[in-house]
Amino acid sequence: VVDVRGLRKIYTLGQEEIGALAGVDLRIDVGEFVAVMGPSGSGKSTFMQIVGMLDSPSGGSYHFEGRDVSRLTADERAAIRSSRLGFVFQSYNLLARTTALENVELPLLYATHPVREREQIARAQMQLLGIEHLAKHFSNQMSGGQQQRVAIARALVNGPALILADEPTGALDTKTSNEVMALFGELNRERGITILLVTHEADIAAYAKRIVRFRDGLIISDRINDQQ
Amino acid sequence: VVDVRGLRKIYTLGQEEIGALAGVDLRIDVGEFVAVMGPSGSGKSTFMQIVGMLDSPSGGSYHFEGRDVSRLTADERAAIRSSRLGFVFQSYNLLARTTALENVELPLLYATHPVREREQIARAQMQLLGIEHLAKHFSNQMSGGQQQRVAIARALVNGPALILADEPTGALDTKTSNEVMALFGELNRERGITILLVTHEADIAAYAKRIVRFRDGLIISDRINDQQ
Ligand SMILES: Nc1ncnc2c1ncn2[C@@H]1O[C@H](COP(=O)(O)OP(=O)(O)OP(=O)(O)O)[C@@H](O)[C@H]1O
Ligand SMILES: Nc1ncnc2c1ncn2[C@@H]1O[C@H](COP(=O)(O)OP(=O)(O)OP(=O)(O)O)[C@@H](O)[C@H]1O
Ligand SMILES: [Mg+2]
Ligand SMILES: [Mg+2]
Repeated sequence: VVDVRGLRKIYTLGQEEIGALAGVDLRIDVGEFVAVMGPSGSGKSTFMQIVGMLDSPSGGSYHFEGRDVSRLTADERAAIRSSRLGFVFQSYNLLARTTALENVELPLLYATHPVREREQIARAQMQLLGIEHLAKHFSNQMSGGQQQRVAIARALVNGPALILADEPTGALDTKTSNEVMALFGELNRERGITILLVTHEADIAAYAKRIVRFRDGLIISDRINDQQ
Repeated sequence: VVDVRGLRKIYTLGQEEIGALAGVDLRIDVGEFVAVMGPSGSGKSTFMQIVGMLDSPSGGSYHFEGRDVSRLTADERAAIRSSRLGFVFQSYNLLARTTALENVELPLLYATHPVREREQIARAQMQLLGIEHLAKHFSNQMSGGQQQRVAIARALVNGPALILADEPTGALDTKTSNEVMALFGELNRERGITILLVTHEADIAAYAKRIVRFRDGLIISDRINDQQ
């Protein structure tokens, strides 16, 4: 699904150059469940944004489902993002002044569902995450963990082939975190959905089958998770 | 320092009334280190915002350092917030298009420091949190955990009497989390600063001397932490 070679990302800040990724090699096959860990500032979110085609690398190559992403048009990348990928942002990125339900329905607008069906699909997804009662709340009328679950529901609602989740349980209590991870585990096991998930909590990473560790913009270890 | 009785908070949402706090009683004395835990949506942030005088309750009473907060003027509350309180928001609340250094310096603007001294104080605080090298980065040019540490530095820079930290380690890796908690522990032990800290991670709560648990807008347990 994902194959990156020598991936580099440099941010320029005035005179300074910040090397966020210094040459990352990683291959993820269909149906894998990979946890990404590493210190704050080590390049995890930068890596996720490039894999999610929300940003482009400064160097190296990235093939998604065998296609060289750098040769895709902006429209082709947008089409892949809306139909094949589900992205849970570290900062949730919900639309302000928009209800929870409208946020979850957003990815369905790209597909061809009638309005009633769209609302049903979105509500069913919210129910799986215990937030259906918040459907009419606006984003700023919910707690941190409730907003995070809206962001997760939005990422899952389209039945993506690849889920990219950046710290999806950061604001959730232990019980709710375990419910979300059980849902991810089920999507991976029963529907073969590929999952790439950033976390800094070891008990969340324990749900994954493989753990990749970043440090200073490089992958320093990549191991099968034998804790399962 | 903090004494609340029968504290209630109701949010009105169209026709609906959301009871976020249903009658909270809590007393915190000078020099205590209290962790607040509880499920997502149980009222923790709502409680912290009222204690931090960023919002007012719907019912009940709140005395800060012996003074009835409901009888204070808006100016008096703002003066207390800028000189006696340090608030770490769950969503960081950094000013956009403002550098990390300017964000940390913000509380110092209310006091009477010359410009050079202000920058020195802010940089020293950032150094304690391992983020001084990010001084000239804008808020949206940093990782999640780096933004969170800017929010922590901003809350501490004025030497507050009471620190209110809402999930201050949510985006930090284990090593960085422990460094932040060690800093809080030192401020509490050596300078007698009172700390009220929300977390959903048991190993973060373990640094506190007392653990208060919320559920559905009420405190359901309040115990000395004998794990220390
Ligand atoms: N502005 C608002 N308008 C309406 N309801 C709100 C508002 N802010 C919070 N709520 C509701 O009040 C309840 C308590 O929210 P609060 O943010 O205090 O929870 P929390 O314990 O901090 O949760 P989390 O651990 O997810 O951050 C939630 O059910 C939430 O939906
Ligand atoms: N837009 C940007 N401009 C400049 N530098 C940036 C930008 N975004 C990120 N950086 C820098 O790139 C490095 C990697 O950031 P990234 O967000 O990928 O880290 P991370 O591993 O996700 O960290 P965290 O665990 O704190 O979320 C950091 O040092 C950060 O300061
Ligand atoms: Mg990140
Ligand atoms: Mg909260």
